[in-house]
Amino acid sequence: MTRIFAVVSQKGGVGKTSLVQNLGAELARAGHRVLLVDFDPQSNLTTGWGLDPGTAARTVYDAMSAPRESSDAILPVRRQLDLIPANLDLAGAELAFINAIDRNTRLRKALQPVADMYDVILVDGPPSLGFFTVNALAAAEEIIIPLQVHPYAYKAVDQLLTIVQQVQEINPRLQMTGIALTMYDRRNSLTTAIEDAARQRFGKLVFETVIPINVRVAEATLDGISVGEYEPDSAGARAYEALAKEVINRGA
Amino acid sequence: MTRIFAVVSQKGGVGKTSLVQNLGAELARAGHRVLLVDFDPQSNLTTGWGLDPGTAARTVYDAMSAPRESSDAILPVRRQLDLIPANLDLAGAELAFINAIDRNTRLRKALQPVADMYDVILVDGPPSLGFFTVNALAAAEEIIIPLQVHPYAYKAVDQLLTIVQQVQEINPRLQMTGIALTMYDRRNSLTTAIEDAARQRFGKLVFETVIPINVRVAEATLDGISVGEYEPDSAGARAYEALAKEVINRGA
Ligand SMILES: Nc1ncnc2c1ncn2[C@@H]1O[C@H](COP(=O)(O)OP(=O)(O)OP(=O)(O)O)[C@@H](O)[C@H]1O
Ligand SMILES: Nc1ncnc2c1ncn2[C@@H]1O[C@H](COP(=O)(O)OP(=O)(O)OP(=O)(O)O)[C@@H](O)[C@H]1O
Ligand SMILES: [Mg+2]
Ligand SMILES: [Mg+2]
Repeated sequence: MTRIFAVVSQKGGVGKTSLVQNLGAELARAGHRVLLVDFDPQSNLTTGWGLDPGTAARTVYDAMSAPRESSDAILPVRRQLDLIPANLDLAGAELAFINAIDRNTRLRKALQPVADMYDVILVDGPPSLGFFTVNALAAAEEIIIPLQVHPYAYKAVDQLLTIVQQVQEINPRLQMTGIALTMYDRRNSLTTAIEDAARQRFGKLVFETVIPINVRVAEATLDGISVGEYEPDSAGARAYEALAKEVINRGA
Repeated sequence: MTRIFAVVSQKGGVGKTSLVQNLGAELARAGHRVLLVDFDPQSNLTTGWGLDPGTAARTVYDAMSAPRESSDAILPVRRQLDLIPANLDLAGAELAFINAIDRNTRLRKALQPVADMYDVILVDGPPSLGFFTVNALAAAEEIIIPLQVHPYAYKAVDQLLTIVQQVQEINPRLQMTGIALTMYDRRNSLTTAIEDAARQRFGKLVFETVIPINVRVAEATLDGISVGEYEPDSAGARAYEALAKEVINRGA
């Protein structure tokens, strides 16, 4: 049974793309067949793998326009790790599908023909609550919310959970898998203040694994590789390896 | 002559809201009459001043709907520092004005009746390139782009400058004032790599002042105050004070 995750938060810069890239890489390394979907017009996930969004022959927008041929948009990036890229044209999708009855389930239709080829699919959402986030949630059955340990990101969670509830009306199987604390810095009191608030409010939903603030994560994107490839012993790489195990165990 | 700035970047989490709040606070402290405009449905700028977006009687959405009464949406937050708040309803503005001929200049019309009351107006944009960013650029005459010293944020600048050029067709007075390096960490090589690339490519457009990574900036938002109020001697507070001087000098 393929597990499809939406990685979402309307708060910008909380680590959505980094989580999709690095969790995806670790899951593939652990032997799972993984598909990543870049669902942000910024196409950071595509450039994070060293690809040029402008040269992608087919993208997630094409897959949404012609869902039955979505496999044409799949690019192999590593062993057992594929990507459906995005480019800036994706920004036009919201208006393009505005009158389509199935506007909110276009991505779901695009993933259906290819889902069986994978054990895990991770969708990287943009920093907004509209069309793209709704489509990502409608296509997924599980949700991971990266939570930067800062006040604005923490405040954003409630609003996001309201949208999740609304999407559950059209996608009843959709469930929260976990909240991942990111940019975690044990030395500062803000981190522990937000962590305490999150664990108190969301309990077991918050993953045990925290993603530390670690410049290697950002540096790796310059080379178009995952942090595990960039520096396997880094705090960032070890955290994503642990998160991969925790995510798999939560589904067992 | 009122200086109206759009503080924009489609990359999430680069420090747009923090810059508007803290630069605004420093400009007011230096004696300028300042208006801040929260133009992001997330309403982080509104909560950054300790206000509850849900209780705002009138918001920037009301001001866009009835531009002649925009002064009704103005809230005083500090001496010589006012705010036009936002709340989540703003997310509906894009569709609400979709067929309005003046959809791209609604914010400009809302600011016109009140501009003369201020020396500086700062508009905080959301992390996207669509309706809100276009409106912010159409309403402004100057642009500040916060540039987090990370690869994704650096890559976003070119795309943003393309949008700026397009908006200059409907707003010929619109000019770039500067690019502010944010989350700057002198100790790591990624910071200097991005700084070198930015100064080489954009030259004098990049402010001399850099905004260091400084947890006090994030902590201050918990208390609903500026970093200058939270800890005047912090690296963050001093940087915003210096940036305020540099912004004023650039307009002299
Ligand atoms: N654990 C980490 N430590 C240090 N830097 C990180 C970490 N995770 C991500 N980053 C960096 O922080 C920035 C924001 O992360 P990222 O782009 O993944 O967030 P996002 O939520 O996808 O942003 P957006 O809202 O723009 O899509 C990036 O430059 C990234 O390289
Ligand atoms: N110089 C800094 N040092 C440390 N933290 C900072 C700094 N500037 C901003 N922050 C924190 O980083 C996070 C991102 O900043 P901010 O919210 O201002 O960015 P933004 O570009 O407005 O984000 P969005 O794209 O979601 O609107 C916030 O939690 C903020 O408190
Ligand atoms: Mg992203
Ligand atoms: Mg903001």
